[in-house]
Amino acid sequence: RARIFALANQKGGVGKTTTAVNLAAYLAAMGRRVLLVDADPQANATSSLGFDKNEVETSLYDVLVNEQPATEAILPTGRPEFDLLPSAPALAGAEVELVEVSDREQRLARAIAPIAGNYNYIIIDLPPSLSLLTVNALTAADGVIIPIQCEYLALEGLMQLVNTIKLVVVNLNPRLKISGIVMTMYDSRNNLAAQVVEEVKAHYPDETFATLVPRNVRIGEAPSYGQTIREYDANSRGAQAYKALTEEFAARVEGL
Amino acid sequence: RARIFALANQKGGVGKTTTAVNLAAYLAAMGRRVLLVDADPQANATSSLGFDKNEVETSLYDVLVNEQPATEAILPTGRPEFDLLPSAPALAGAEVELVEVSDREQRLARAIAPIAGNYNYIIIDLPPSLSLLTVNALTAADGVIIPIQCEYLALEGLMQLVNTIKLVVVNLNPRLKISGIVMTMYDSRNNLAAQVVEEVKAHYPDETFATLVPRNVRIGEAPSYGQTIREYDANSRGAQAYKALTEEFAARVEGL
Ligand SMILES: Nc1ncnc2c1ncn2[C@@H]1O[C@H](COP(=O)(O)OP(=O)(O)OP(=O)(O)O)[C@@H](O)[C@H]1O
Ligand SMILES: Nc1ncnc2c1ncn2[C@@H]1O[C@H](COP(=O)(O)OP(=O)(O)OP(=O)(O)O)[C@@H](O)[C@H]1O
Ligand SMILES: [Mg+2]
Ligand SMILES: [Mg+2]
Repeated sequence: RARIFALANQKGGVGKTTTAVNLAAYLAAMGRRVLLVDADPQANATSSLGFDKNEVETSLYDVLVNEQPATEAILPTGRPEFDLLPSAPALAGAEVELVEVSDREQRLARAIAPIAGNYNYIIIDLPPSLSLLTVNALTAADGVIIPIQCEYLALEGLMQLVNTIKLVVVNLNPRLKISGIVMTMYDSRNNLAAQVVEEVKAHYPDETFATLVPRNVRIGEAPSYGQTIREYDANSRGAQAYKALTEEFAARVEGL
Repeated sequence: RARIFALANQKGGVGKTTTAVNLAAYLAAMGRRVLLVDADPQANATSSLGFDKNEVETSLYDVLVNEQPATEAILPTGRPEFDLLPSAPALAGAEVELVEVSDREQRLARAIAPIAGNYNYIIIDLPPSLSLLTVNALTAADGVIIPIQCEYLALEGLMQLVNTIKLVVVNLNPRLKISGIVMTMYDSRNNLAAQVVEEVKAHYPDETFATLVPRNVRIGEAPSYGQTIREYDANSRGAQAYKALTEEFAARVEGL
């Protein structure tokens, strides 16, 4: 059965999509079977892998709202061991369309259950909000990976996110844990960045990954070619960091 | 009567809050009377000005959901000509609480109308989504200012945002215009950044401001001291850029 992880943080632009895509890519490169679920209406994970979100026929929207089986939406990415359940702009409507539905928080968990056996890892990318899509993912997941940008404003929202996770644990998913905190866009010339890292490590010493992901221009360039950082520039500092992060993550999860 | 502008972009981390706070600060420094409305449950604009979002007594939540008068929530910021209508974490619940309410899109416009006469400018910061809070601001506003990060993924969502603005114009607010597009976090060493700027200028030549806001560490540091960039480091490249941007914006709006 797959281990399911959600990338969550309501602060925008902290590296949720970048971490979801590249973690999934390196896990697949390590031979794990991986499904990336794009639960963000912006569909950035879908386009980062080279797909056109406006041409996607069956997306997570159909799976959640029309209860189509996940297998009908899942696409091979052309990369070994690596599939995608794509998003599309229609997903922005799911929130309102599911308001009246009694099992609205469990839709994703239900959709994933029949296919969980086909994968070792399911990675879920999320929008920058604590809305229904995020609660769906937290209800379906075993663990939450929290990317935090090494900036002051990114620190502000962490408490709110942790409180939301606690509510989900109590009301919807008792097995949910914080699987890891990833410090992203670390810039060693910026003395605030080091302070933010210290602050997060002080509060969450066990969760915070040792690997820091540096700010690296190549990471921002890769999605414009529809490539993962591993494909675009495997020797870049960004690629090396995501490779090390993935190894640290897999060791933690698989108890290696 | 105040001119009302909303900072909108559903892509996260593109500089909405940073632009809202610093544009408001420089407009006030130019002698304009300014109200900054924080319509983001993250309350980053509120904390960037030195307020503790968890200590705010009356926030935008009370104004929108409990229909308290805006005057009861508005706080002086201690800076001449510059007031704040603060946010608080409770605002995250406004979305769901207003679902059944018939005039839910007009709540902000109604709340602002009685106090618009006290200001020259009202600047509204928004969360990274196209949800009810954003639609409220677009319904109340004369214009939208769209910050765009000079990164590939930031370009992806522009069409969706423009389409949402068009829907608001047709259904809720015929006077709404795109008042300007601000290119933020421009890094001249990043060749993709220049391409993104060219692409945006090609599609929106009249809207795109000539002033580029560079990536500048001092901008990220200022909010951790509860200061605007003008207060924190007026001679920094970031401060100079926001000063120039504000002059360009005021000239455009006031027809100087
Ligand atoms: N380590 C890094 N170095 C440089 N650029 C990065 C890095 N990580 C992410 N980026 C870039 O920063 C921007 C924000 O990252 P990303 O889109 O992954 O964040 P997000 O949290 O998914 O955003 P959103 O909240 O909108 O979903 C993107 O343009 C991305 O390419
Ligand atoms: N020009 C700049 N140079 C350097 N850092 C910047 C710049 N503009 C913004 N930042 C920093 O980048 C981060 C994102 O900016 P900001 O929070 O203003 O974006 P936002 O669009 O309001 O995010 P959200 O989508 O979460 O509301 C913040 O930590 C901010 O301090
Ligand atoms: Mg994302
Ligand atoms: Mg913001």
